[in-house]
Amino acid sequence: KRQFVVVGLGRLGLSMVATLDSLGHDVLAIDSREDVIQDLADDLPNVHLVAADATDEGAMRGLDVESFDAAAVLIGENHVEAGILATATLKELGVPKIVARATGRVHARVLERVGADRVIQPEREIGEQLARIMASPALLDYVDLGEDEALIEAEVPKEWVNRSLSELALSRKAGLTIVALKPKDGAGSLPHGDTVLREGDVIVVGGRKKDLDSSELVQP
Amino acid sequence: KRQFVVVGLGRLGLSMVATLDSLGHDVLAIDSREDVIQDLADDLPNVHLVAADATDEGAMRGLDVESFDAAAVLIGENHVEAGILATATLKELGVPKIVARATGRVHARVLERVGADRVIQPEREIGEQLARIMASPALLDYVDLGEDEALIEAEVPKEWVNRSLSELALSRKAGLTIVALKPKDGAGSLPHGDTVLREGDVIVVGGRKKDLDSSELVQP
Ligand SMILES: Nc1ncnc2c1ncn2[C@@H]1O[C@H](COP(=O)(O)OP(=O)(O)OP(=O)(O)O)[C@@H](O)[C@H]1O
Ligand SMILES: Nc1ncnc2c1ncn2[C@@H]1O[C@H](COP(=O)(O)OP(=O)(O)OP(=O)(O)O)[C@@H](O)[C@H]1O
Repeated sequence: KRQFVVVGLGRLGLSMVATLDSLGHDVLAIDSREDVIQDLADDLPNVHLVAADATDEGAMRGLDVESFDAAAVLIGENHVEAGILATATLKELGVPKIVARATGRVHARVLERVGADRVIQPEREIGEQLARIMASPALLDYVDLGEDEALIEAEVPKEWVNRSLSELALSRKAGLTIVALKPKDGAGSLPHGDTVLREGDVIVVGGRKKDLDSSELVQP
Repeated sequence: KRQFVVVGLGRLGLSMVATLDSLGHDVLAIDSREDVIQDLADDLPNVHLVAADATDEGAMRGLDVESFDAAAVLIGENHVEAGILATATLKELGVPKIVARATGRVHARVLERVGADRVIQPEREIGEQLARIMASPALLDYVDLGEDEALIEAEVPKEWVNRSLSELALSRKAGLTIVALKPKDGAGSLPHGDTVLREGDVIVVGGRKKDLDSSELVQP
């Protein structure tokens, strides 16, 4: 069980507070608006909700912020200056690890300079993730393993349906390794020679990028 | 190679366009502001950038939107009404799959009613991901795969050190799939049953969110 400070209870901050709370951690949730704090009290009985100005060093010291494991300053684009000053304040007070939210690259650099250990740009990150999910509905994920290998998660291509792995002989014939199987109707499993692939099963396949790219997985 | 329409080129839209483009897909990127379109032209030479009003059915029909694989309406909170009308317009024109961005639950429900197949709430999703990354220092990255699955990149938890994958039987026992291994001393590799996890290795693990959350990866 760990202890976190979350400053700024907009949608991002509130979601983080609720998730940390549901994972069983202690949360000190701070927002300068009294009405925001009041509204949340009933929904988050285990969270320590405080109406305070995070740029007020005395107020933050009074809350013992330096004794927490980490803090997240999630003040958004409506109060950029407050977000920068709050980050600097928590850094001054010795909070060991600070994550801060930025609206763009210049803002991110400023936050790092005043003490953020990590900066997030939520819109940019979701844009990247959404692109990958949209781009491959059958290709569920693509993980770059570095060097020239990669891993693909995909639905079984129709050419491989109802065939066993030893019959397909993918590693011998195509340089591919089926690393895991997620059958349509059941828990994931490790593949064996006598495993038969069924329509709708999901397979995790690894290999060299050019071998993956030229296989039935990517060129259906 | 697939073809996508992205409406609304704020930070989220732009990030999605750039990622889709880098993955080699065709992108039609639409924004009603001429200056936004002009500014992007040099950076995204392969993207079809068009200044147009996405609520204008005639303009959208003229761009053949229904011939694309999917569309994302990423207009933000400054133009909620336009986002709803653009979603409805693209649905009317027969775009097969539409993802739209919402500011909250009521907005999300409206978007679904007017034709969005999937609705994203970026701030809320990043808040959940960031909570998990903050809560487990060994958890290096958390990627939402959509539906209720996710992918985690984490250091090998101490309970799994020096054990082989077949011995751990994670997919059978915990519904988790070790998708890739990035050993502390070497290039990434594909996991096999006889792979032994070492302290300091990084593993990429996939599974349902609730299974990941209750595993040793997130609850050390
Ligand atoms: N100095 C401060 N100390 C504490 N909280 C602050 C301070 N300044 C602003 N806040 C709070 O930060 C919260 C989020 O900031 P802001 O309104 O800029 O973001 P938002 O864009 O609404 O957030 P989101 O996109 O996450 O919904 C607000 O509730 C605001 O009251
Ligand atoms: N009817 C419309 N047709 C096309 N584009 C539109 C329309 N209405 C608004 N847009 C564009 O959508 C874009 C994003 O909308 P908005 O300004 O609400 O979001 P944002 O909060 O700035 O986005 P982000 O958070 O992703 O940076 C703007 O560039 C705007 O010009």
